[in-house]
Amino acid sequence: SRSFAVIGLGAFGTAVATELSRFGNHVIGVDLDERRVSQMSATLSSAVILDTTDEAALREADIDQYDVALVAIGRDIEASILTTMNLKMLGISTIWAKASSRTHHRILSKLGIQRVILPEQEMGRHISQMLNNPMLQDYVSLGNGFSVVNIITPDRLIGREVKVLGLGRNYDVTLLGIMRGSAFKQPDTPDFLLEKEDKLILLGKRPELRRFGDAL
Amino acid sequence: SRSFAVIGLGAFGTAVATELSRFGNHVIGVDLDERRVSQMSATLSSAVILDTTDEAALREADIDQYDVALVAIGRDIEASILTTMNLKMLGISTIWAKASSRTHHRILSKLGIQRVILPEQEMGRHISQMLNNPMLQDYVSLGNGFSVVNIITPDRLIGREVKVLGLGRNYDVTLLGIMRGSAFKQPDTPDFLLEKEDKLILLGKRPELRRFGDAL
Ligand SMILES: Nc1ncnc2c1ncn2[C@@H]1O[C@H](COP(=O)(O)OP(=O)(O)OP(=O)(O)O)[C@@H](O)[C@H]1O
Ligand SMILES: Nc1ncnc2c1ncn2[C@@H]1O[C@H](COP(=O)(O)OP(=O)(O)OP(=O)(O)O)[C@@H](O)[C@H]1O
Repeated sequence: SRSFAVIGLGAFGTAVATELSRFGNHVIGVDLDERRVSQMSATLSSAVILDTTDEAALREADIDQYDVALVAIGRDIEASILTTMNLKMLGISTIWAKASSRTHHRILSKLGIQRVILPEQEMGRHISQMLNNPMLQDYVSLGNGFSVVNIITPDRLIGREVKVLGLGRNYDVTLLGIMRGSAFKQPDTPDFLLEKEDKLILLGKRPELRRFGDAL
Repeated sequence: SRSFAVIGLGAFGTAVATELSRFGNHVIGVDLDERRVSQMSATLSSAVILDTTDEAALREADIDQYDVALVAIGRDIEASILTTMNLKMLGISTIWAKASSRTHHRILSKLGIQRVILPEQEMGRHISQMLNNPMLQDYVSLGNGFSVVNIITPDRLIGREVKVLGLGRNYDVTLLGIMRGSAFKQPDTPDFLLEKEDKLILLGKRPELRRFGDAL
């Protein structure tokens, strides 16, 4: 299993470090801010106060021993870039970094790291989908324009057969199954009727899913 | 279709407003900061400079006419809370608000709005899952402890039959199908063999998915 260094203990960095720790990983939290470091010292394997723009200080703290580093510095773009460059100099094999703007994203992407994340923008896109489609409980993009979506059965379709949805016929959308309570069901019997709170788990290309969702 | 007021044009608010606009919705962007408002004026239906802690100013700008309001003020917690209270006073039927901390979340939740979001924390949890499971391309929680995950086929299983995964037999995990390029396939023929870059779309409870992922 891999060890993780999370640099920058803002809301995002703290959430990642805490969750990774909860999965049983060895995690070190790093920040300039003494208060943030001490807040995390009980939760993580270790937590150190350190200016990560200082390569020597990073080496002295053995950060080069870690398998994976996440740079979660958003506001101070120069600190984010310098820190990322330092981690590359340390030879850390997997580096992910958060960007706070498109320009920040472009610079970090040119540093040849494994992943650049735009958390606010990605959540913003996600939330806009949920606001645009009130029946959409959740969704995940599979790449290639496909998504899996979780839509709650509209009231007017309760008690009806699955075929009234017109899937396959009117919409190039696949019903993967139905979540009913804690059971995942395949509506493969003719007497299967939709019930209140049934969640339709659908797969399709996004324009087709939108078309289906609008018709609901 | 519904009209949207996005208050607070930081990275998150801007992303939501931009995407909602792109879907063809009527969107007004609101911020104290003149520069941020002017940056969005071409993208949105309208953009106004306004201190949203001022209820009279909100009414004067006809914000009460909007169906949905999103409060995307993170740093100034008092402004976020006051703004949310004002929007309730205006009678807006759907209000979502971003919180920047657990305490902020608890206060907003007590105001009786439709949804409180913690974007950095939710992205942090998502990213921690991707870091913890390098083969995990993406996933979505369906509620009830179930998730749909997208896992890239490990190299050592290329050319093998789907049954070597041991799904149903060793793991209470369902294979919903396989994404191959831009096609979604069901491996229902005996000669179906896994190919490089095939994405396994799996459904199961999270501990079972983790167990399966660890074994991969
Ligand atoms: N040179 C540095 N060395 C170490 N830590 C730093 C350095 N510069 C900034 N930080 C830390 O990075 C953390 C996150 O920074 P920032 O305030 O940019 O967060 P953010 O990205 O806006 O926050 P969030 O994660 O809440 O979205 C802060 O706790 C800050 O102290
Ligand atoms: N009283 C107010 N009225 C209108 N806009 C406000 C008010 N107070 C703050 N804002 C605006 O809210 C916006 C977002 O604020 P903030 O800096 O808190 O962002 P954030 O939540 O940290 O950012 P991000 O969305 O990037 O995560 C800012 O553009 C700010 O001008």
